[in-house]
Amino acid sequence: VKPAVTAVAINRHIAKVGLVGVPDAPGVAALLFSRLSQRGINVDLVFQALSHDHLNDIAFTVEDKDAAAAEEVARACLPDVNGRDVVVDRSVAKVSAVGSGMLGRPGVAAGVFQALAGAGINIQMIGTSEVKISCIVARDKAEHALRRIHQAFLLDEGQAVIED
Amino acid sequence: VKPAVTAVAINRHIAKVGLVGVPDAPGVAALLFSRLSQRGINVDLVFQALSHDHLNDIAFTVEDKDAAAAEEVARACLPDVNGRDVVVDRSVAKVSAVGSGMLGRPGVAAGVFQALAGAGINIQMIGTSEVKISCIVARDKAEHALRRIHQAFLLDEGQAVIED
Ligand SMILES: C[C@@H](O)[C@H](N)C(=O)O
Ligand SMILES: C[C@@H](O)[C@H](N)C(=O)O
Repeated sequence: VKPAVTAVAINRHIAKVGLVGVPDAPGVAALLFSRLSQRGINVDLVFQALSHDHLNDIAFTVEDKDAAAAEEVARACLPDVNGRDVVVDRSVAKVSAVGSGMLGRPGVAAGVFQALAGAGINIQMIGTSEVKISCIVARDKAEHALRRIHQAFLLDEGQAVIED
Repeated sequence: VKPAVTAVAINRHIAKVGLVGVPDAPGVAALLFSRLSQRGINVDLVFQALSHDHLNDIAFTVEDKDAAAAEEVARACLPDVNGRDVVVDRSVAKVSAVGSGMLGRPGVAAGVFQALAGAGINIQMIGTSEVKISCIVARDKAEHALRRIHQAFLLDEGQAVIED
Protein backbone atom coordinates (compact mmCIF):
# COMPACT_ATOMS: atom_id res chain seq x y z
CA VAL A 1 0.00 0.00 0.00
CA LYS A 2 1.44 3.29 -1.10
CA PRO A 3 2.11 5.53 1.89
CA ALA A 4 -0.43 8.27 2.35
CA VAL A 5 2.08 11.01 3.10
CA THR A 6 5.43 10.92 1.33
CA ALA A 7 6.89 14.23 2.44
CA VAL A 8 6.24 17.22 4.68
CA ALA A 9 7.59 20.71 4.08
CA ILE A 10 7.46 24.05 5.85
CA ASN A 11 7.80 27.53 4.42
CA ARG A 12 8.48 30.18 7.04
CA HIS A 13 8.88 33.10 4.62
CA ILE A 14 5.24 33.71 3.88
CA ALA A 15 2.75 36.25 5.16
CA LYS A 16 -1.03 36.03 5.46
CA VAL A 17 -3.18 38.84 4.05
CA GLY A 18 -6.95 38.95 4.28
CA LEU A 19 -9.73 41.11 2.88
CA VAL A 20 -12.50 40.97 5.47
CA GLY A 21 -16.22 41.44 5.05
CA VAL A 22 -16.41 41.84 1.28
CA PRO A 23 -19.66 41.41 -0.62
CA ASP A 24 -20.13 37.82 -1.71
CA ALA A 25 -20.86 38.94 -5.24
CA PRO A 26 -19.29 38.38 -8.67
CA GLY A 27 -16.26 40.49 -9.42
CA VAL A 28 -14.77 40.92 -5.97
CA ALA A 29 -12.15 38.18 -6.18
CA ALA A 30 -11.41 39.21 -9.76
CA LEU A 31 -10.71 42.80 -8.76
CA LEU A 32 -8.42 41.91 -5.87
CA PHE A 33 -6.33 39.42 -7.80
CA SER A 34 -6.14 41.61 -10.91
CA ARG A 35 -4.69 44.42 -8.81
CA LEU A 36 -2.24 42.03 -7.10
CA SER A 37 -1.10 40.75 -10.45
CA GLN A 38 -0.74 44.24 -11.91
CA ARG A 39 1.62 44.96 -9.02
CA GLY A 40 3.60 41.85 -9.94
CA ILE A 41 2.82 40.15 -6.63
CA ASN A 42 3.00 36.36 -6.70
CA VAL A 43 0.20 34.80 -4.72
CA ASP A 44 1.06 31.52 -3.01
CA LEU A 45 -2.30 30.12 -1.85
CA VAL A 46 -5.84 31.53 -1.78
CA PHE A 47 -8.33 30.72 1.00
CA GLN A 48 -12.03 31.47 0.81
CA ALA A 49 -14.64 29.46 2.72
CA LEU A 50 -18.28 30.04 3.75
CA SER A 51 -20.10 33.32 3.29
CA HIS A 52 -22.51 34.74 5.88
CA ASP A 53 -25.18 37.37 5.26
CA HIS A 54 -23.82 37.82 1.72
CA LEU A 55 -20.37 38.71 3.04
CA ASN A 56 -17.16 36.72 2.88
CA ASP A 57 -13.44 36.99 3.54
CA ILE A 58 -10.73 36.35 0.96
CA ALA A 59 -7.35 35.41 2.42
CA PHE A 60 -4.13 34.65 0.61
CA THR A 61 -0.48 34.10 1.31
CA VAL A 62 2.49 35.81 -0.30
CA GLU A 63 6.26 35.77 0.14
CA ASP A 64 7.45 37.96 3.01
CA LYS A 65 9.10 40.34 0.55
CA ASP A 66 5.70 41.03 -1.08
CA ALA A 67 3.73 41.42 2.14
CA ALA A 68 3.89 45.21 2.33
CA ALA A 69 2.86 45.63 -1.29
CA ALA A 70 0.11 43.04 -0.93
CA GLU A 71 -1.28 44.87 2.08
CA GLU A 72 -1.25 48.15 0.15
CA VAL A 73 -3.13 46.56 -2.72
CA ALA A 74 -5.69 44.99 -0.40
CA ARG A 75 -6.27 48.28 1.41
CA ALA A 76 -6.65 50.11 -1.89
CA CYS A 77 -9.29 47.57 -2.95
CA LEU A 78 -11.36 48.02 0.19
CA PRO A 79 -13.41 51.03 -0.85
CA ASP A 80 -13.82 49.75 -4.40
CA VAL A 81 -15.37 46.50 -3.25
CA ASN A 82 -17.10 47.95 -0.21
CA GLY A 83 -15.12 45.71 2.11
CA ARG A 84 -14.79 46.10 5.85
CA ASP A 85 -11.16 45.54 6.80
CA VAL A 86 -7.73 44.20 5.87
CA VAL A 87 -5.75 41.90 8.15
CA VAL A 88 -2.09 40.97 7.85
CA ASP A 89 -0.02 38.45 9.78
CA ARG A 90 3.67 38.26 8.99
CA SER A 91 4.38 35.67 11.66
CA VAL A 92 2.90 32.63 9.97
CA ALA A 93 4.24 29.59 8.16
CA LYS A 94 2.87 27.04 5.73
CA VAL A 95 3.10 23.36 6.67
CA SER A 96 2.39 21.05 3.74
CA ALA A 97 1.92 17.30 3.80
CA VAL A 98 2.42 15.84 0.35
CA GLY A 99 1.13 12.50 -0.85
CA SER A 100 -0.90 10.97 -3.64
CA GLY A 101 -4.64 10.56 -3.78
CA MET A 102 -4.68 11.97 -0.28
CA LEU A 103 -8.15 13.27 -0.17
CA GLY A 104 -9.52 10.09 -1.64
CA ARG A 105 -8.08 8.34 1.39
CA PRO A 106 -10.17 9.10 4.45
CA GLY A 107 -7.95 9.53 7.43
CA VAL A 108 -4.98 11.27 5.87
CA ALA A 109 -6.29 14.76 6.55
CA ALA A 110 -7.37 13.60 10.02
CA GLY A 111 -3.87 12.27 10.62
CA VAL A 112 -2.26 15.55 9.64
CA PHE A 113 -4.64 17.60 11.76
CA GLN A 114 -4.26 15.24 14.71
CA ALA A 115 -0.48 15.46 14.53
CA LEU A 116 -0.76 19.22 14.97
CA ALA A 117 -3.59 19.11 17.52
CA GLY A 118 -1.64 16.74 19.73
CA ALA A 119 1.11 19.33 20.02
CA GLY A 120 -1.35 22.14 20.71
CA ILE A 121 -0.59 23.75 17.33
CA ASN A 122 -3.54 25.79 16.11
CA ILE A 123 -4.44 25.48 12.41
CA GLN A 124 -5.19 29.00 11.21
CA MET A 125 -6.16 28.21 7.61
CA ILE A 126 -6.45 25.04 5.53
CA GLY A 127 -6.02 24.50 1.79
CA THR A 128 -6.00 21.14 0.05
CA SER A 129 -5.55 19.42 -3.26
CA GLU A 130 -5.49 15.76 -4.23
CA VAL A 131 -1.77 15.65 -3.48
CA LYS A 132 -1.21 18.21 -0.75
CA ILE A 133 -2.71 19.33 2.55
CA SER A 134 -1.48 22.79 3.56
CA CYS A 135 -1.98 24.28 7.01
CA ILE A 136 -1.15 27.84 7.97
CA VAL A 137 0.21 27.93 11.52
CA ALA A 138 2.11 30.36 13.72
CA ARG A 139 5.70 30.70 12.49
CA ASP A 140 7.17 29.71 15.84
CA LYS A 141 5.27 26.41 15.70
CA ALA A 142 6.31 25.42 12.21
CA GLU A 143 9.34 23.36 13.06
CA HIS A 144 7.46 21.47 15.74
CA ALA A 145 4.64 20.87 13.24
CA LEU A 146 7.19 19.46 10.80
CA ARG A 147 8.48 17.01 13.39
CA ARG A 148 4.98 15.99 14.44
CA ILE A 149 3.88 15.11 10.92
CA HIS A 150 7.22 13.47 10.23
CA GLN A 151 6.71 11.22 13.25
CA ALA A 152 3.03 10.59 12.64
CA PHE A 153 3.63 9.32 9.12
CA LEU A 154 6.95 7.57 9.82
CA LEU A 155 8.88 9.64 7.31
CA ASP A 156 12.63 9.51 6.93
CA GLU A 157 15.06 12.45 7.08
CA GLY A 158 14.87 13.36 3.42
CA GLN A 159 11.10 13.53 3.52
CA ALA A 160 10.90 16.41 6.00
CA VAL A 161 11.90 19.61 4.25
CA ILE A 162 12.42 23.16 5.41
CA GLU A 163 11.60 25.00 2.22
CA ASP A 164 12.40 28.48 3.37
CA VAL B 1 5.96 30.32 -23.01
CA LYS B 2 4.05 27.45 -21.49
CA PRO B 3 0.32 28.26 -21.34
CA ALA B 4 -0.92 29.23 -17.89
CA VAL B 5 -4.06 27.09 -17.98
CA THR B 6 -3.96 23.80 -19.82
CA ALA B 7 -7.36 22.39 -18.89
CA VAL B 8 -10.58 23.21 -17.09
CA ALA B 9 -12.90 20.67 -15.50
CA ILE B 10 -16.21 20.73 -13.68
CA ASN B 11 -17.61 18.27 -11.16
CA ARG B 12 -21.33 18.62 -10.60
CA HIS B 13 -21.70 15.66 -8.22
CA ILE B 14 -20.32 17.28 -5.11
CA ALA B 15 -21.97 18.82 -2.07
CA LYS B 16 -20.72 21.53 0.29
CA VAL B 17 -20.83 20.95 4.04
CA GLY B 18 -19.75 23.49 6.62
CA LEU B 19 -19.21 23.55 10.36
CA VAL B 20 -19.93 27.13 11.40
CA GLY B 21 -18.67 29.06 14.39
CA VAL B 22 -16.28 26.51 15.87
CA PRO B 23 -13.59 27.47 18.36
CA ASP B 24 -10.38 28.37 16.58
CA ALA B 25 -8.44 26.05 18.85
CA PRO B 26 -6.28 22.95 18.37
CA GLY B 27 -8.18 19.71 17.95
CA VAL B 28 -11.32 20.92 16.23
CA ALA B 29 -10.32 20.09 12.66
CA ALA B 30 -8.79 16.83 13.88
CA LEU B 31 -12.02 15.75 15.53
CA LEU B 32 -14.21 16.54 12.54
CA PHE B 33 -12.01 14.80 9.99
CA SER B 34 -11.38 11.80 12.23
CA ARG B 35 -15.11 11.26 12.52
CA LEU B 36 -15.60 11.69 8.76
CA SER B 37 -12.88 9.16 8.08
CA GLN B 38 -14.25 6.69 10.61
CA ARG B 39 -17.49 6.85 8.67
CA GLY B 40 -15.57 6.09 5.47
CA ILE B 41 -16.45 9.44 3.91
CA ASN B 42 -14.03 10.66 1.25
CA VAL B 43 -13.41 14.36 1.56
CA ASP B 44 -12.76 16.15 -1.73
CA LEU B 45 -11.48 19.60 -0.73
CA VAL B 46 -11.21 21.42 2.63
CA PHE B 47 -11.73 25.18 2.96
CA GLN B 48 -10.79 27.17 6.05
CA ALA B 49 -9.91 30.87 5.93
CA LEU B 50 -9.73 33.68 8.51
CA SER B 51 -10.90 33.35 12.07
CA HIS B 52 -12.75 36.13 13.94
CA ASP B 53 -13.09 36.47 17.71
CA HIS B 54 -11.43 33.06 18.09
CA LEU B 55 -14.10 31.39 15.96
CA ASN B 56 -13.82 29.94 12.49
CA ASP B 57 -15.73 27.89 9.94
CA ILE B 58 -14.50 24.66 8.39
CA ALA B 59 -16.05 23.79 5.04
CA PHE B 60 -15.44 20.78 2.86
CA THR B 61 -16.84 19.10 -0.21
CA VAL B 62 -17.87 15.47 -0.61
CA GLU B 63 -19.44 13.37 -3.33
CA ASP B 64 -23.23 13.73 -3.51
CA LYS B 65 -23.65 10.15 -2.32
CA ASP B 66 -21.81 10.98 0.91
CA ALA B 67 -23.59 14.27 1.61
CA ALA B 68 -26.22 12.92 4.00
CA ALA B 69 -23.66 10.99 6.03
CA ALA B 70 -21.27 13.95 6.06
CA GLU B 71 -24.02 16.21 7.35
CA GLU B 72 -24.83 13.69 10.10
CA VAL B 73 -21.19 13.55 11.15
CA ALA B 74 -20.88 17.33 11.16
CA ARG B 75 -24.03 17.72 13.25
CA ALA B 76 -22.83 15.08 15.70
CA CYS B 77 -19.56 16.99 16.09
CA LEU B 78 -21.28 20.28 16.89
CA PRO B 79 -21.81 19.78 20.63
CA ASP B 80 -18.41 18.15 21.06
CA VAL B 81 -16.56 21.10 19.60
CA ASN B 82 -18.98 23.73 20.88
CA GLY B 83 -19.78 24.84 17.35
CA ARG B 84 -22.71 26.99 16.32
CA ASP B 85 -24.25 25.49 13.17
CA VAL B 86 -23.95 23.14 10.21
CA VAL B 87 -24.70 24.25 6.66
CA VAL B 88 -25.17 22.02 3.61
CA ASP B 89 -25.58 22.91 -0.04
CA ARG B 90 -26.20 20.07 -2.47
CA SER B 91 -26.59 22.37 -5.45
CA VAL B 92 -22.96 23.29 -5.99
CA ALA B 93 -20.24 22.33 -8.43
CA LYS B 94 -16.46 22.50 -8.51
CA VAL B 95 -14.81 24.33 -11.41
CA SER B 96 -11.08 23.65 -11.63
CA ALA B 97 -8.54 25.36 -13.85
CA VAL B 98 -5.41 23.26 -14.19
CA GLY B 99 -2.00 24.50 -15.21
CA SER B 100 1.57 24.51 -14.07
CA GLY B 101 3.26 26.98 -11.75
CA MET B 102 -0.03 28.82 -11.74
CA LEU B 103 0.25 30.67 -8.54
CA GLY B 104 3.77 31.73 -9.32
CA ARG B 105 2.32 33.47 -12.37
CA PRO B 106 0.47 36.58 -11.31
CA GLY B 107 -2.61 37.03 -13.38
CA VAL B 108 -3.69 33.41 -13.79
CA ALA B 109 -5.95 33.44 -10.74
CA ALA B 110 -7.18 36.89 -11.77
CA GLY B 111 -7.94 35.52 -15.24
CA VAL B 112 -9.95 32.63 -13.85
CA PHE B 113 -11.88 34.84 -11.45
CA GLN B 114 -12.51 37.45 -14.16
CA ALA B 115 -13.83 34.80 -16.53
CA LEU B 116 -16.47 33.90 -13.95
CA ALA B 117 -17.16 37.46 -12.82
CA GLY B 118 -17.80 38.57 -16.40
CA ALA B 119 -20.63 36.04 -16.61
CA GLY B 120 -22.05 37.06 -13.24
CA ILE B 121 -21.05 33.73 -11.71
CA ASN B 122 -20.51 34.06 -7.97
CA ILE B 123 -17.49 32.26 -6.51
CA GLN B 124 -18.66 30.66 -3.27
CA MET B 125 -15.37 29.14 -2.11
CA ILE B 126 -11.82 29.09 -3.43
CA GLY B 127 -9.07 26.51 -3.03
CA THR B 128 -5.73 26.55 -4.79
CA SER B 129 -2.51 24.67 -5.31
CA GLU B 130 0.49 25.34 -7.53
CA VAL B 131 -1.23 23.48 -10.34
CA LYS B 132 -4.94 23.99 -9.79
CA ILE B 133 -7.40 26.77 -8.96
CA SER B 134 -10.73 25.39 -7.77
CA CYS B 135 -13.87 27.48 -7.42
CA ILE B 136 -17.11 26.29 -5.86
CA VAL B 137 -20.06 27.78 -7.76
CA ALA B 138 -23.79 27.13 -8.06
CA ARG B 139 -24.40 23.89 -9.93
CA ASP B 140 -26.57 25.56 -12.56
CA LYS B 141 -23.68 27.89 -13.45
CA ALA B 142 -21.02 25.22 -13.81
CA GLU B 143 -21.33 24.61 -17.53
CA HIS B 144 -21.28 28.32 -18.27
CA ALA B 145 -18.21 28.65 -16.03
CA LEU B 146 -16.51 25.89 -18.01
CA ARG B 147 -17.16 27.70 -21.29
CA ARG B 148 -16.01 31.05 -19.90
CA ILE B 149 -12.65 29.71 -18.70
CA HIS B 150 -12.27 27.69 -21.89
CA GLN B 151 -12.70 30.86 -23.94
CA ALA B 152 -10.62 33.04 -21.66
CA PHE B 153 -7.60 30.76 -21.92
CA LEU B 154 -8.12 29.73 -25.57
CA LEU B 155 -8.39 26.04 -24.75
CA ASP B 156 -9.36 23.43 -27.29
CA GLU B 157 -12.18 20.87 -27.03
CA GLY B 158 -10.22 18.21 -25.23
CA GLN B 159 -9.09 20.66 -22.56
CA ALA B 160 -12.59 21.40 -21.20
CA VAL B 161 -13.81 18.40 -19.26
CA ILE B 162 -17.06 17.56 -17.54
CA GLU B 163 -15.79 15.26 -14.83
CA ASP B 164 -19.08 14.24 -13.36
C1 LIG C 1 -16.08 36.80 -2.20
C2 LIG C 1 -15.79 36.73 -3.67
O1 LIG C 1 -15.11 35.54 -3.98
C3 LIG C 1 -17.03 36.83 -4.54
N1 LIG C 1 -17.96 35.77 -4.20
C4 LIG C 1 -16.66 36.77 -5.99
O2 LIG C 1 -17.22 35.98 -6.71
O3 LIG C 1 -15.81 37.48 -6.44
C1 LIG D 1 -10.78 25.80 13.25
C2 LIG D 1 -9.84 24.65 13.43
O1 LIG D 1 -9.11 24.43 12.26
C3 LIG D 1 -8.88 24.84 14.60
N1 LIG D 1 -8.10 26.04 14.42
C4 LIG D 1 -7.97 23.62 14.73
O2 LIG D 1 -6.78 23.78 14.78
O3 LIG D 1 -8.42 22.53 14.76
